[in-house]
Amino acid sequence: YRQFAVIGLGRFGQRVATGLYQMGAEVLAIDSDAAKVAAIKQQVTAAVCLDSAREEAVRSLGVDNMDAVVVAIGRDVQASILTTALLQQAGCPYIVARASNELHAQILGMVGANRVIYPEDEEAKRLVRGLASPHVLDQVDLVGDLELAVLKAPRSFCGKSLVELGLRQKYTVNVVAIRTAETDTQAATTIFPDAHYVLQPQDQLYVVGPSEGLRRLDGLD
Amino acid sequence: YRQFAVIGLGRFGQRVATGLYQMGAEVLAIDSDAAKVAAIKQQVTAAVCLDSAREEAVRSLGVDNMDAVVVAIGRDVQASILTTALLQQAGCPYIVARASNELHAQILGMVGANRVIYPEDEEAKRLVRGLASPHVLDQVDLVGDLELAVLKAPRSFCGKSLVELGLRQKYTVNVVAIRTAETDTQAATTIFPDAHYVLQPQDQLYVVGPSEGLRRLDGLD
Ligand SMILES: Nc1ncnc2c1ncn2[C@@H]1O[C@H](COP(=O)(O)OP(=O)(O)OP(=O)(O)O)[C@@H](O)[C@H]1O
Ligand SMILES: Nc1ncnc2c1ncn2[C@@H]1O[C@H](COP(=O)(O)OP(=O)(O)OP(=O)(O)O)[C@@H](O)[C@H]1O
Repeated sequence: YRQFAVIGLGRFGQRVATGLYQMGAEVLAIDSDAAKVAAIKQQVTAAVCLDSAREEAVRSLGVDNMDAVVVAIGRDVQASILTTALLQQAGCPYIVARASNELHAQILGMVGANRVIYPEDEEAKRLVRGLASPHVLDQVDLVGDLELAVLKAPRSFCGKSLVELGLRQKYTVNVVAIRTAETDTQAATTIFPDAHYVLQPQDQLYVVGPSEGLRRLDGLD
Repeated sequence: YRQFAVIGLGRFGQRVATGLYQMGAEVLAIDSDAAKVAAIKQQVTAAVCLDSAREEAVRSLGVDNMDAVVVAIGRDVQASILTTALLQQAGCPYIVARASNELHAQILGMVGANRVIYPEDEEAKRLVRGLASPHVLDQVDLVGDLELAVLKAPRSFCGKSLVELGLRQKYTVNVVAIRTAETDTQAATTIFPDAHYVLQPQDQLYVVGPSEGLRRLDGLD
């Protein structure tokens, strides 16, 4: 059994608490607002009303026996930082903290957060990449300079095979999957293409590579 | 030149507006709070203070000439729904609207949103998948019913090559990149593995495939 606590039950915290519980974990949900605690009680293992920025409140939780604690307090930056620092002092093995801006994220890392999450920032980046270029349907950062992008097959690629296009050599990218379009006779399917696959006009390409190679691919028509 | 308007300059809206502008697009930023409009003026093409839930305000924007409008109003569900409906009536070609819960998302789809985004929900899901299963380090839903997951190599996989493991056939997943662990003599590196790569105990696998194949992979030890 994995045991978690989630502190701060706004939109983000609520979904994390109920999501973990539905995956079979034990979840203690915490908020200083009694109404939020009452609203979630049926959907988690237990729910408690307390102010997590007070030392004796955090000590009473026994966080050293948990797998991880998520600090989902957003707007109240001071409460989020104090809570994270107190959790570290109380011996919490793994702290995930939510940030509302760059500076907040840096401070959380300094006071003991093992992982910092920025929900608005991550999702804004994905939307911006998808809107700014007509070919990019989705895009996520992987690790280091690697990205995964989902692209509409550029018109100039259609009718050619992957080996003919030489994407690895020309753009240092790897086509890792292709989603074919739905037609009257066939449903959309996912394929892991081999070098001789010939691109069709409606194909969606799942491509992995360094940002610079993907940018050059974006620009094609 | 792509032209966008972003209505609602909270954490999410601000990042979308400035992000699009930095990608070279023309961006009109809008909020009913004059302080938010003043704060963003230098980072976008233009910024305007108005109440987007009023019909004559939306008509004055000329949204039919834009590529897309993003409605980033969060907590005020009524203003978000009214704004989306007014944009559709004014002939906006593409509307991206942000939802705060399930019901809100459904209504936005009914009144004209072409795409509905749920920043807190998407990021909460990613975090829950990463925390609930000890093998999954990260996990994102991609457009087109595929997922990207970052997994610790299951113990039973170590010492075997990718072709021996037959992941494509058995789980319909593709290992798109591997992050090797840092050792005393070598830094962590990211590689595009070929079929004969032999998995090491600390390897992190970046895997793409339909959800069902990934779930089965999660469960291995
Ligand atoms: N010291 C504290 N102790 C416990 N709970 C707290 C504390 N401070 C704030 N909270 C709770 O954290 C929750 C979320 O915080 P807040 O409203 O700051 O974030 P938010 O970014 O607006 O939330 P979201 O975007 O997830 O809806 C609120 O329910 C609030 O009551
Ligand atoms: N009718 C309206 N016209 C223009 N702007 C509006 C309107 N209603 C709300 N806004 C603005 O939308 C912005 C974001 O809205 P809100 O505070 O509801 O969302 P939020 O979910 O808390 O934001 P975030 O999580 O992105 O910080 C606010 O700056 C608010 O002033």
